[in-house]
Amino acid sequence: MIISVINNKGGTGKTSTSVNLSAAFAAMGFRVLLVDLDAQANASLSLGIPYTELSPSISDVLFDGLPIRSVIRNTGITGLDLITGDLDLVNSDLLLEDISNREMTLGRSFFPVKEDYDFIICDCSPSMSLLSVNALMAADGYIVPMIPEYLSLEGLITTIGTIKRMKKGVGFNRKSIGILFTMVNLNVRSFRRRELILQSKIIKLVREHYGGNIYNTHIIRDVRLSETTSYGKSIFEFAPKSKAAVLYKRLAEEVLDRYEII
Amino acid sequence: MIISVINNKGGTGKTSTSVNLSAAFAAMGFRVLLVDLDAQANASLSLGIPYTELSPSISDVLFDGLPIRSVIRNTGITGLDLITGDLDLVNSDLLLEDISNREMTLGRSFFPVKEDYDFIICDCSPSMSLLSVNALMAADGYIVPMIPEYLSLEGLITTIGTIKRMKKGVGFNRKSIGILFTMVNLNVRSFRRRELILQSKIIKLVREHYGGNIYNTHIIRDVRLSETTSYGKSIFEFAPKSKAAVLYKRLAEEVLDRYEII
Ligand SMILES: Nc1ncnc2c1ncn2[C@@H]1O[C@H](COP(=O)(O)OP(=O)(O)OP(=O)(O)O)[C@@H](O)[C@H]1O
Ligand SMILES: Nc1ncnc2c1ncn2[C@@H]1O[C@H](COP(=O)(O)OP(=O)(O)OP(=O)(O)O)[C@@H](O)[C@H]1O
Ligand SMILES: [Mg+2]
Ligand SMILES: [Mg+2]
Repeated sequence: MIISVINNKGGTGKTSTSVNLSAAFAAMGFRVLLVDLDAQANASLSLGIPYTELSPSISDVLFDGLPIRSVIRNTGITGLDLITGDLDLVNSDLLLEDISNREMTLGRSFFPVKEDYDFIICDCSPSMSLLSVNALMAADGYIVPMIPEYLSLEGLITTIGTIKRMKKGVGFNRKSIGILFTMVNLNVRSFRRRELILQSKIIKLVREHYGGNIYNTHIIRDVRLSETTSYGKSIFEFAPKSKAAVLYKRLAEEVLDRYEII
Repeated sequence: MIISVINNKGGTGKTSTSVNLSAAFAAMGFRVLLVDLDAQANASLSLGIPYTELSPSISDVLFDGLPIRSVIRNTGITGLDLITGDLDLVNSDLLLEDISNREMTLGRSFFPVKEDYDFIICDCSPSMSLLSVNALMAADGYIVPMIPEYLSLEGLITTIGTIKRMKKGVGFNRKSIGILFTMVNLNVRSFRRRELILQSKIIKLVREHYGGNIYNTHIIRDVRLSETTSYGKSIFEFAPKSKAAVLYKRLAEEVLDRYEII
């Protein structure tokens, strides 16, 4: 299946989730392809690809018709392949515009390799650009990571609104959307009441409006998730015993459950 | 002068800085115009504009030639005017593409009102789109907010690289770029050593490479800066005695200093 990790709002943990969820699935024995759809190539950088080696990337497939197989790379992780992003994606609105059925360009590009993978996971950039719409249309499932804060909630509402609007009438299954709370503060003495109060308030609001679409697993704020990106490793390689690793594994199990995958 | 608050990376505190720095200048008696260049309209929402009242916005000026004066709004804050953003900005790459000298469209639109304001502050969206390039070209000064983390550092490097590349030879003054560390953890017992170590490591790296371009003021992580956005107020109205308010006022003074404004 194809899962897009998507939220218009910046810095809500999309890349961290794309990388670590992909690694969790790979560790369980699934075959995973991670596709970096961000011109900033954060997922690629987080997996240790040097800035100078981002080409060839998904841009070459989308804009120059390169066969998708030719841009798939191994990562150091067994079962996890990667297609990088690069700066050419910044022009995707213009370059995709004249293609007929342009919102389906990405989905079409996946056809030759769909059967080679159990999961294709797309890490989206923070905006509802034509490229993000392509990720939306290509996907069977959606993970929407959000920080329990007001502006992140606004991003959630517009993102989910767009998914529903673009996919309705195309056999859309409401269960396909899963909201993931990220950078959640643990209820420990070091966190002042104010943080916990705001967080609970936003989580409660989201539960009232999107009850059936929320993952029980909340990813805690843990500096290891930030550190790991500079080592080019997943959290499972960098800090396998950390709470963060346990939570991303638990999330992977919940995703399998949500999509009824045995 | 025109200042763009810019960073390709998502969620680094651009909007928080745009809003609160603008409010700080207004409180000092300057005339300020805040321009929301984000399709998500976060700055506008943070100042209490309802989602349904974002139009007319900067889109109407850029794409439909509406006179800029007709879209300027008062805010509740004396001395602070606002031009909202709205969802039409998502199409800016396509809509700006055919305009001659298209990177200068925003700058040109400011001409009729430049003399009415001491500061025009542009809140940019997280990507180096044609609209962000417009904000880059229009500006005399740049504030680049970044969280002291690896992916935020990557965003800083590419953002500053783009500013220098696009502006060189146009009488570019290297001092015009100011890096602002945001969401900095205070060295207090509640923060574990790991957070402080990573933070110091990144700050040290930035100092080595961008020594003359860093603001001494660091904006601390303070949940009040998140809370204030849901009340449609600046930090000065919401929590005037908070450390966060003191720091944004101090930043305003440093900005005046950097640009030698009396
Ligand atoms: N649970 C977490 N705890 C601590 N830091 C985290 C966590 N998740 C992500 N981070 C860090 O926070 C920053 C933002 O996260 P990330 O880059 O994954 O978000 P994003 O939504 O992909 O951002 P963008 O909108 O720019 O693509 C990164 O530096 C990342 O390493
Ligand atoms: N110093 C701070 N302490 C705590 N929370 C903060 C701070 N600065 C900003 N925030 C909150 O963190 C989130 C991200 O900040 P903000 O929206 O200002 O970043 P941004 O760079 O404008 O994001 P985007 O890339 O999506 O435009 C927001 O919910 C904001 O209210
Ligand atoms: Mg990302
Ligand atoms: Mg913003």
